[in-house]
Amino acid sequence: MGRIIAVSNQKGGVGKTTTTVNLAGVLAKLGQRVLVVDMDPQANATTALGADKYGSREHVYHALVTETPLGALIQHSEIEGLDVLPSGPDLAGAELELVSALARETKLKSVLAPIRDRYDVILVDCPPSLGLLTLNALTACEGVLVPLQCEYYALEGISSLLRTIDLVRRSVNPRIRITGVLLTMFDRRNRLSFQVEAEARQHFPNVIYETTIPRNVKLAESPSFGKPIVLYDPFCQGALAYDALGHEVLVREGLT
Amino acid sequence: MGRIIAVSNQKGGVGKTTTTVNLAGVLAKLGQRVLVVDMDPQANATTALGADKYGSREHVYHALVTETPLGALIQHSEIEGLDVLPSGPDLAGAELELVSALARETKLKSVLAPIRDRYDVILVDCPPSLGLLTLNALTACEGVLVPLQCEYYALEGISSLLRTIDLVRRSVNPRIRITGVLLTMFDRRNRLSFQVEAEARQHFPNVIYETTIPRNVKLAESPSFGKPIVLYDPFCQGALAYDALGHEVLVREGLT
Ligand SMILES: Nc1ncnc2c1ncn2[C@@H]1O[C@H](COP(=O)(O)OP(=O)(O)OP(=O)(O)O)[C@@H](O)[C@H]1O
Ligand SMILES: Nc1ncnc2c1ncn2[C@@H]1O[C@H](COP(=O)(O)OP(=O)(O)OP(=O)(O)O)[C@@H](O)[C@H]1O
Ligand SMILES: [Mg+2]
Ligand SMILES: [Mg+2]
Repeated sequence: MGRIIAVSNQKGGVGKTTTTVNLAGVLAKLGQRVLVVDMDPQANATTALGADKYGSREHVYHALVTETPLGALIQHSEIEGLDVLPSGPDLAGAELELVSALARETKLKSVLAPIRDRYDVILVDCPPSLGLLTLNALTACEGVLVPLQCEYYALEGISSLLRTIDLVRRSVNPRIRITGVLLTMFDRRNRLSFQVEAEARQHFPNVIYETTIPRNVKLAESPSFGKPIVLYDPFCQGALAYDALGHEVLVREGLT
Repeated sequence: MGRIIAVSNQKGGVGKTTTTVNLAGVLAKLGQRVLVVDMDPQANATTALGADKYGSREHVYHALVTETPLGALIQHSEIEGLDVLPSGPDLAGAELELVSALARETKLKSVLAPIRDRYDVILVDCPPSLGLLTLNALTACEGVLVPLQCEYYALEGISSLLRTIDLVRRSVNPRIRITGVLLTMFDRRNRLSFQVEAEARQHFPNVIYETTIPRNVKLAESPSFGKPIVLYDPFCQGALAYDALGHEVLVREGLT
């Protein structure tokens, strides 16, 4: 049964998509069968994996709202063992369309159930909000990976995310837990990064990953080539950090 | 009548809040009477202006949903002539609560109508989504200022924002226009910034501001002191850039 991990933080631009795509690339290279589910209408993860978002193809919206079987929607990436359930612009409409649907929070969970056995890890990239699309990901998953940008606003937003996870645990998903908090865009030249790191390690003593992701321009360049960092520039600082994260996630999740 | 400008882009972390708060600081220093409306449940603009978001005080949610008069909600900032209508965590609930309300897109417009004469400029900081909170801001405003981060994903998201503005123009707000596109976090050391700039100037030949905001760590530090950059470090690169933007906005909007 594939482990489902939601990558979520309602603060914008903290590295959710960059983490989802590059962690997926590393895990696939380490032999795991990986599916990336893009639950963000911006479809950035879809682009970063070179999947087609503008074409006539259907995407995750059609699985959630019109119940198209996944087989017709899942695309292969350039990496052996890494597939993607792409997003598209229609997904923005799903937030409002699902509001009055029955069991609206559990749509993604039931959509993924029939294919979970085909993957070892399913990573769900969430939009920067705590609306129905993110609630669907939090209901379907076992764990939440929280990217935390090393900047001031990032710490402020954590308490509302933890409150939402708590609400989800008490209502629709009793087994949800935080798999880990990942410090992203860490800049050694800037004391703000060290301050945020110290405060975060105090707030989350046992859940912060040992691996920290440095600010590295190659990570910002690789999406324009539709390739995860492990293909675009496998020996840059960013790639080495995501490689270390991949090993840490495997151990923590007992996937080896 | 105060000019209402929404600062919006559904891509996360592109500098919406940083632009709202620092442009407001500059315009107030130049003698304009300014109100910042924080329509983001994260309440980052509220924090950056030193307003109280954790206390028992009511905030914009109470104006929108329980129709509390604004007089009781608006707080003064440390800068003479700059007020703030703060946000708070309850605002996240407003998205779902407003869904079935009558004239749900025009709530903010009617809330602001009675106080528009007291201000020259009203800046509305939007969350990273195109849901009901942003739609309220796009319905209430005359213009939209679009911060565009100089990174690859930023250009991708622009087309869905323009599509939404078009829909708003044809339905609830015929006078909406783009007041300007602002290039943010421009990093001279990184060729990606120059590529995004060239492409953006091609897409929006007449609407891009002359002023570009450089990446400058002081802009990321000032929110932790609850002060806009014009108070925290008025002569750093970031402050000089927002000062130039303030002058450009005054001229473009004919406010001088
Ligand atoms: N470690 C890093 N070093 C340099 N740039 C990075 C790093 N991580 C992410 N970026 C860049 O920062 C921007 C924000 O990252 P990303 O889009 O992954 O965040 P996000 O949380 O998914 O954003 P959103 O909230 O819009 O979904 C992107 O342009 C990305 O390329
Ligand atoms: N020019 C800049 N130089 C350096 N850091 C910046 C700059 N502009 C913004 N930042 C920092 O980048 C982060 C993102 O900026 P900000 O929060 O203003 O974006 P936003 O679009 O409002 O995000 P959200 O989508 O979450 O509302 C913040 O930590 C901010 O302090
Ligand atoms: Mg993303
Ligand atoms: Mg913001």
